[in-house]
Amino acid sequence: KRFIGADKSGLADVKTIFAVASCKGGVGKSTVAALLASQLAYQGHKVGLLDIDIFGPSVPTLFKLKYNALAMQKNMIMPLEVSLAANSAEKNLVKQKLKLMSFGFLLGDAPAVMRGPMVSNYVQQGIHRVDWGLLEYLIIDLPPGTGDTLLSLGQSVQLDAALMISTPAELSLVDVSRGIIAFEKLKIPMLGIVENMAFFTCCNCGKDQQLFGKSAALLKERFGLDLLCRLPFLDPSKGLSFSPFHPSAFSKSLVEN
Amino acid sequence: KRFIGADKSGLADVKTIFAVASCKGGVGKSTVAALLASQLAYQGHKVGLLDIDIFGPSVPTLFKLKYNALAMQKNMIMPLEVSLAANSAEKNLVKQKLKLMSFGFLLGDAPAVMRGPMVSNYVQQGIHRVDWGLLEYLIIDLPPGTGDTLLSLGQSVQLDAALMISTPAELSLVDVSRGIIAFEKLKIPMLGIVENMAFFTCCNCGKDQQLFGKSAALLKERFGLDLLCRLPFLDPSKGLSFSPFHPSAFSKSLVEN
Ligand SMILES: Nc1ncnc2c1ncn2[C@@H]1O[C@H](COP(=O)(O)OP(=O)(O)O)[C@@H](O)[C@H]1O
Ligand SMILES: Nc1ncnc2c1ncn2[C@@H]1O[C@H](COP(=O)(O)OP(=O)(O)O)[C@@H](O)[C@H]1O
Ligand SMILES: [Zn+2]
Repeated sequence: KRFIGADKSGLADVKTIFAVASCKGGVGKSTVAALLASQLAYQGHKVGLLDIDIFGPSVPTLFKLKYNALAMQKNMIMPLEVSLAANSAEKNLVKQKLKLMSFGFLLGDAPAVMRGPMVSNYVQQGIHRVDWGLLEYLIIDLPPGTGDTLLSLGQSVQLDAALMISTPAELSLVDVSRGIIAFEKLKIPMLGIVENMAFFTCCNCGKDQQLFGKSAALLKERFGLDLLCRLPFLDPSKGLSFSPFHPSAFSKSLVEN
Repeated sequence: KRFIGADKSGLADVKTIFAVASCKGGVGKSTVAALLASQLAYQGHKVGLLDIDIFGPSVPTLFKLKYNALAMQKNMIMPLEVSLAANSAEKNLVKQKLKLMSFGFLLGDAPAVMRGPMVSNYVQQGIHRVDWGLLEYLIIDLPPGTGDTLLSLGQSVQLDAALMISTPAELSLVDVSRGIIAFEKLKIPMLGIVENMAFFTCCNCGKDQQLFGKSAALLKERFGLDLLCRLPFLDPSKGLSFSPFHPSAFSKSLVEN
């Protein structure tokens, strides 16, 4: 059985659970998690996205949902459901649905100023008390660090696999290495590495520039983890659809795993 | 008296304590804290830099110090002392000293996989058991989030002021806003905002590009905090000296505060 310590769980009918992690903040975990979940939903899969970062929830901003009253049914939280095609430059796509849950829907703009035990309690609720129904994939967007949230998650649910996100910068590689060692210790299987903000293509002269000196391939040398794909700096004005970059190649290799 | 709940503290002879914060990860807190501490030391001040992020310590990487055995004297931790001129493109500068302390010196490459109460215990030690001696400025580099580290810091020492760091990106502005609200709640005075990675100058054609859509000036409108300065994307190959950008203008306005 997948979940530990909870009799009834909203995860009961979820087939595969992926975590998107890094240990380092600001490398693009939330952005990549949202891209991956959207792409899998575009392809017709039943997908949910759980943003479990209570200190810095990003899903409401990424999906332009801000403060949203969540519905409760039989003491369980019902995730929000968004239709994706409205967001994308490819209007020909059939409207696919994506289920979303985030602490941002509960907090609004307010900060969560709280200590570890309270964080763990909220994380447990976020894991078991959301009624996802039948899902093929649940993507969990993790916060930075290897503290209460990661430990509570590891103790309440068995993850199928995790994606480690890094930029090419040395400060990121150092922290993501710590994250990889922590996941090995907690026995959470890792699919590989996504290198994000790998290069920037100048809008004026079209030349590719490396903004962050090193390369995430160093993680492959040190830990033997595959570099699954490299995402460029994407144009923020395009919103989540980021259509010039269609990560279907990226989610396809994940889905095949 | 500045510190709460500790009879003997290594902060006893520290004149001014600045925190460099944001709530959002990856916006440049560690980079800006290291730049600010270095600049103040270049100007001849007695300066210390305390990296209090136990999950993602960056000071060892920024100062190329990796794993370092820390000396103890009379049960107090002695900070490392580095000479700065060696790092800088401006060789004419008199060798100034900077004192450094980071959990990274204790952890090496290992992750800190631990829950809130243990984090708080380490943070308390990091605040009171480091023997800084006489300092004009202590810069404290904070982790992301508004959890145990921030709360333990706020309860053990009275900070003189905090700098809030943000990139122009919407995901950063949303979290930094949460940070500002938390600092207001914890009654920690804020000097203003530093906008980091504000623009990128193409090495090929020299045109400035905005990589992250919005602007940190939105924080001034909402919270009335001054935008103290805007830092561009700096060239990673230049190391910490980043000499094309001499933040002395930036630290001067701080020092005058
Ligand atoms: N590929 C990308 N191109 C451009 N900006 C990006 C990209 N990935 C992330 N960002 C931006 O970088 C910042 C960090 O991304 P985010 O997803 O919040 O990271 P994390 O979840 O690791 O903190 C955000 O401001 C986001 O908009
Ligand atoms: N002005 C800058 N120009 C270029 N890269 C930067 C700049 N500021 C920060 N970085 C890079 O961005 C990443 C995040 O910076 P860091 O100082 O680690 O932020 P934080 O302490 O907020 O997590 C690091 O990889 C760092 O090298
Ligand atoms: Zn160019």
